[in-house]
Amino acid sequence: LISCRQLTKIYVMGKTKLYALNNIDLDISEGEFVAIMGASGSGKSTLMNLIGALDQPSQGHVTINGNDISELKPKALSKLRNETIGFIFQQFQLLPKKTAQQNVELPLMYRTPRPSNIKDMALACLETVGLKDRAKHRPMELSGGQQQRVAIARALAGQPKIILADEPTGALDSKTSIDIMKLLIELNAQGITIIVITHEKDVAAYAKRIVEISDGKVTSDRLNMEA
Amino acid sequence: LISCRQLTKIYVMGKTKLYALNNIDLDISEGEFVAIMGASGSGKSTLMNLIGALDQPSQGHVTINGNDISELKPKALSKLRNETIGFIFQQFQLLPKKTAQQNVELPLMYRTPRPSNIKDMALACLETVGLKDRAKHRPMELSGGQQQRVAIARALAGQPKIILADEPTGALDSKTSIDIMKLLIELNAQGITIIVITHEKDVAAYAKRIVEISDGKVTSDRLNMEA
Ligand SMILES: Nc1ncnc2c1ncn2[C@@H]1O[C@H](COP(=O)(O)OP(=O)(O)OP(=O)(O)O)[C@@H](O)[C@H]1O
Ligand SMILES: Nc1ncnc2c1ncn2[C@@H]1O[C@H](COP(=O)(O)OP(=O)(O)OP(=O)(O)O)[C@@H](O)[C@H]1O
Ligand SMILES: [Mg+2]
Ligand SMILES: [Mg+2]
Repeated sequence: LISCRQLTKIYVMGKTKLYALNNIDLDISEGEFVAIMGASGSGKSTLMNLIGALDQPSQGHVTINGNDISELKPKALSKLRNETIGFIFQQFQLLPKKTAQQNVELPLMYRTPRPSNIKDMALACLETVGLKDRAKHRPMELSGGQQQRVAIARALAGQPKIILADEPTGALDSKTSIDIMKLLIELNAQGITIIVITHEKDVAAYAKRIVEISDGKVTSDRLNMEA
Repeated sequence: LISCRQLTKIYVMGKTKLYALNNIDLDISEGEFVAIMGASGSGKSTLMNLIGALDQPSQGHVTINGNDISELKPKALSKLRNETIGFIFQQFQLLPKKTAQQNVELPLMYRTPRPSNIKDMALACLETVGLKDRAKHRPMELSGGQQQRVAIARALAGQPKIILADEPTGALDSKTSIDIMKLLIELNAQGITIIVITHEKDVAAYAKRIVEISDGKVTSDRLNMEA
């Protein structure tokens, strides 16, 4: 489903070339549940942005569903993302002027054809993450963990085939974290491919496969024996 | 050093009155190391904003160093915060157009008299959190955990008497988290008062006292027996 070949991302700063990702080969099949772990700054979010076609490689290729993302036009790329992938960003990336409900509705507003029951779908997703009574709050009127849960609800609203989650429980207490991970397990059981970036072993424990990244390279890729 | 009495924070939304904090009594003495725990939305960040005089109570009082924050003029409040308190915000609150180094220098720029070696102080703090080679990066050019560490460095730069840390290791891998918690232990040993909001038991384990909050109320306040 997702294939990375010699994937490299270089940031040029003055005279320095910073290799955020350095020659990564990685294949993820449909229905997998993969955890990506690694130190701060090792390249995890960069990898996720490339896998999610939010960014283009400096070298190498990312293929999603047979499409090389560097060969798709912006419109096709946008459509691919909107219909196939649900993102949970490390810093949530909610629209500050919109309510929680409007933020969750957003990906559905761009669908063609537009679903007829967007409001209900959004409220159902907010209820799933325990925030139905916060639907009319704007991000500034929500706690950190509530904002994170709105970001999660937004990722689910479009019923994506692939969920890319960057630290989805980073701001959540243990009980709420467990609820969210169980939700991801349930979605994976329905055939949705899940890729979670996490620092926490407790969170990685829910995945079926664990990939470790260090300084932009894959250093370990194994099945989760404790799953 | 810090005293909360009948501390209440109410948000009015249309016809609803939301009690983010509901009649909190809490005393923290100089030199303490307190962890504040509780579910997402329970009121922890709200409590920290009030303790740090970033916000005013709806009812009740916050006293810092003998000063009731509701009786100080904005200028005096600003000076109190700048000279006494170091903040690490849950969402970092870095200035996007400034470099990491400039962000760390910021609290020092407001000191009167202004220190003569601000650049060196900032670079030293960045080195302490392992980011000396990222000094010229702007927040957008940093990973989530690197941004968090810049926020930590900024809190330390002014050599505050009180550190208020809202999830200071939320975005950090375990090794880096341990480094940061050991740094806080060290600062506490030098007499600095530390208040950490955290969801993680591993992080709370470093504190000498653990206060639990639920629905805006203190539900438990005990010494950490495992410290
Ligand atoms: N400006 C606001 N207007 C309305 N409600 C608010 C506002 N700010 C916060 N709240 C509400 O107050 C409650 C407490 O928020 P707070 O940010 O203190 O929670 P928290 O304990 O820090 O949570 P988390 O662990 O998720 O960060 C939440 O239920 C939130 O929805
Ligand atoms: N726009 C940019 N310009 C320059 N360097 C960048 C840029 N974006 C990221 N980097 C660098 O690339 C490296 C990888 O960043 P990335 O965000 O992928 O790390 P990460 O593994 O997600 O870290 P964390 O766990 O802290 O979130 C970091 O060292 C960062 O400083
Ligand atoms: Mg990251
Ligand atoms: Mg909070």
